[in-house]
Amino acid sequence: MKQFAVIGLGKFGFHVAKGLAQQGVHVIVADKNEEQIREISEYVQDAITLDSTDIRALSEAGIGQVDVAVVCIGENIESSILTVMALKEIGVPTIFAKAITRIHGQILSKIGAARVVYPEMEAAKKIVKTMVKNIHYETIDLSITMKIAKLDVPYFWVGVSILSPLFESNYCVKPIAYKHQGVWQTTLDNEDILEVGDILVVIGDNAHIEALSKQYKNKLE
Amino acid sequence: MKQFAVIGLGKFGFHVAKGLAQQGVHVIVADKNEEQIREISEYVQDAITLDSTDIRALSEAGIGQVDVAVVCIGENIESSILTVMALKEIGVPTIFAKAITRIHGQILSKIGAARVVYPEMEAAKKIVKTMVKNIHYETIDLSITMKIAKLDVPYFWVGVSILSPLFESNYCVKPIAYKHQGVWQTTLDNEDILEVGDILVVIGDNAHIEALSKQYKNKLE
Ligand SMILES: Nc1ncnc2c1ncn2[C@@H]1O[C@H](COP(=O)(O)OP(=O)(O)OP(=O)(O)O)[C@@H](O)[C@H]1O
Ligand SMILES: Nc1ncnc2c1ncn2[C@@H]1O[C@H](COP(=O)(O)OP(=O)(O)OP(=O)(O)O)[C@@H](O)[C@H]1O
Repeated sequence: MKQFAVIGLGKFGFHVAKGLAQQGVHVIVADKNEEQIREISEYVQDAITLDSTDIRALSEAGIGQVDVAVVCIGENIESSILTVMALKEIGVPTIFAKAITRIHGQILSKIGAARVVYPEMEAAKKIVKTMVKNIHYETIDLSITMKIAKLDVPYFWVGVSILSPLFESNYCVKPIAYKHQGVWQTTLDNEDILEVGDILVVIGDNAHIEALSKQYKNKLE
Repeated sequence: MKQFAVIGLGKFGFHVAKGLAQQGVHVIVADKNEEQIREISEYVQDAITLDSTDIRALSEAGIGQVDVAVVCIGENIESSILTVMALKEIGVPTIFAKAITRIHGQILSKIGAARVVYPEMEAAKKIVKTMVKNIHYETIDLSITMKIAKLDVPYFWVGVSILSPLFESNYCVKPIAYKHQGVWQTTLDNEDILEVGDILVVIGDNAHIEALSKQYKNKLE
């Protein structure tokens, strides 16, 4: 069975070490901070306090015999680089490493990390994607069959009057309010012309509000 | 267009703030550490130094007007909780928050975080999964057509002689070495009986080594 080593028990490294231990595999963990070693000892037997940039300390801990080592040192870039080099030096065949920035990761790849992990960057990318996919068009359920849509005025409605018949005839939705220069208007008349930067609120049944959403996104792509 | 706020510019928060800025959306960022604010100012205009547990400071910064706020304070659990409460207090409709542990995340959900993110835990889970999926069975390419497989002796081969004809007749692979009690043997004879904990090495063509791998994994699931 393969043997593993986890170096650096920060928030990421601690979860990796604990996760491996829960899988029942052989894992040696190391950190220069005694407090981290004390905390991980509840889950892992082979937990050693050492400086992972020290080749002799790594060898004496038996880390040279593992199949896979994971270096979980992010902020201390110098330690992260020296540790990957030390592991390469003592012959660990597969090295994974955490990096905070792309450039840090590129350096680690060049010096021998088979795989670089970017926990914070990956999670940030995911949540940013979730946050921006609905910034221009939002729907609110009014009932099982009716919805309200709140949308940034698209270019194809700039210059259109809010009471224009096109909303009903082309889209089957009815404008009920709009925000112009920071002020919401609910009393609508023919002279209310939609402008860039305005927010429009319309009401309609599910099918037509969803259809409008698709058209809106397609035209804006 | 929606407005966003990012509170806490640690490694995760910094990437979220930068990512949102790159999407061209309105984002206000805040951190109690002036150094972080200085660094993010290269990417974000509205960057304010403040204590996010201070409701008045948040309001004065205009954070009460945003649609979505992301709290990126992990290690300082107290600040993370007080910040989510403060944002709820000033009426931010949607709050996302980072947490390091499940229990921290559960508290945040209870007090108003619509969504909790676990960057380190998620990344750790992913890499642990990658690391353990091949611990018992590993293949090495010998040539374009031939492979070697190194595997922990499965229960269905315990008690079998290493020179048994079953390897050739049932699997079309040939044992070439095995490790017993830490010692590798390449001279094989009939009395070499495979035991629990042994590692077996076999040679065969691609198709049969792959077929063995599938059977091995299926029988052990
Ligand atoms: N040279 C070293 N030898 C051993 N352990 C080290 C060394 N340098 C750093 N560490 C340990 O690695 C751990 C993580 O380090 P660091 O805080 O730099 O990484 P991080 O990626 O920012 O952490 P996190 O995963 O919590 O975000 C710490 O517990 C630290 O003690
Ligand atoms: N009360 C507070 N008000 C404003 N900013 C705060 C507050 N508490 C913490 N911060 C900031 O939040 C950031 C992240 O905090 P912390 O280091 O606790 O989180 P972390 O999740 O461990 O970070 P990382 O994402 O780097 O792993 C830091 O820059 C810190 O200055």
